Amino acid sequence: NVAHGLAWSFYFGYLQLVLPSLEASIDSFRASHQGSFQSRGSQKLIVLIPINANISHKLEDEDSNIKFYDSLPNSQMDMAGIRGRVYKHSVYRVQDEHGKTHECPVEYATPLLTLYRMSQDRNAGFGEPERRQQVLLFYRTLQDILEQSLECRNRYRLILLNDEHEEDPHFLSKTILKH
Amino acid sequence: NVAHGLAWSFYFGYLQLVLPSLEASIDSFRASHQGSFQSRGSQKLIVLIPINANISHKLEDEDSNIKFYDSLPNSQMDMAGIRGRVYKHSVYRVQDEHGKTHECPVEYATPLLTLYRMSQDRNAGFGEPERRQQVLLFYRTLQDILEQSLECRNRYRLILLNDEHEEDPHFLSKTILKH
Ligand SMILES: Nc1nc(=O)c2ncn([C@@H]3O[C@@H]4COP(=O)(O)O[C@H]5[C@@H](O)[C@H](n6cnc7c(N)ncnc76)O[C@@H]5COP(=O)(O)O[C@@H]3[C@@H]4O)c2[nH]1
Repeated sequence: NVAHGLAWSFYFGYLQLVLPSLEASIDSFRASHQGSFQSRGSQKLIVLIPINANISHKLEDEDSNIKFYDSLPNSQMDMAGIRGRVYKHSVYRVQDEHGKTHECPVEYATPLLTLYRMSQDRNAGFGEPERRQQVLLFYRTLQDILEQSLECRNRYRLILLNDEHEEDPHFLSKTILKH
Repeated sequence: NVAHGLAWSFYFGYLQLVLPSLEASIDSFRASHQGSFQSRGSQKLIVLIPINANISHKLEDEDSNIKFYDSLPNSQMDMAGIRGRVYKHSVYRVQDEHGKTHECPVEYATPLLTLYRMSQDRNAGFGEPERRQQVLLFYRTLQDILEQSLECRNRYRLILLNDEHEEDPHFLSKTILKH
């Protein structure tokens, strides 16, 4: 089951490495962005999981109430022979229905890109009908892993995005802010 | 089968993105490292696949004939909401048995870290006995994918490392140079 392995990969290869230092990273970001930093915002990493695995590379393309603000300070670590591999998060300003902005580190769950591409490739072994099931399996497996993880607890928010509201141009910003 | 999905992920999420621009990256590296750059070296990305999935984070720790030289120029791309995600490779100077050095971009196949960690975690669903089989499946699946890929052809070398020569302190450098 592809989704099962991808959830573990997302944990061992990323979330377990970056979440423990996220709060310190956000504090340092606020210190260096004084004056512009809103006190409203998220201390947790928001991870978007669209049920159709159709991830965008730029959140602004999805909702005009979302604007890229800046990147959190980079972390670098020696990883599997790559000296100083860079891990970074993007902080977005998300505008609510009253016009107030909130600063949030948000990103899509990148492994979904693999699920999407595999469903399009005849050689990869599964098609579009199974893809939705695989996304749900990815989400549930990741939830279970993270709930068991002491070092990641309370440092993230997983948001499963269904595809029923795609006609609402502000569906994404409203969903992010609801959490 | 976890290894099958990890091989596809390594392709769609990494090799397919970085291999097409590797040659240009190496040319630019040589131009900026004139005088120190040896003409002996590899134009291909060397990817190490140890059969026991036991990957090291620093190649120098494995063999004193291997020294980190420098990183290739970073590539940055907007990826799944991360603005300017950084992808980079490390170039190593590998000394042969005549004392001559060769410059090679080398790294371990990062997904093996996930296989290794999963085999150590009671909740992940497979143990050490299956791990070797999973590494072989990863290697074979990756070989098949890359052979079919027009944009990656001839830009990489996969090296399956068996664990029978671990008492030879220069096994890794010799193996890299044999390829
Ligand atoms: N050597 C190497 N250098 C890289 O820059 C790199 N980037 C990805 N990969 C490997 O390719 C495959 C596909 O990557 P994807 O991004 O879909 O999944 C990634 C991604 O969802 C997340 N992740 C890892 N690093 C980052 C990062 N810097 N930013 C955001 N997400 C990341 O965690 C998953 C597992 O990462 P790795 O376990 O390091 O191995 C990956 C994976 O096997 C890399 N391998």
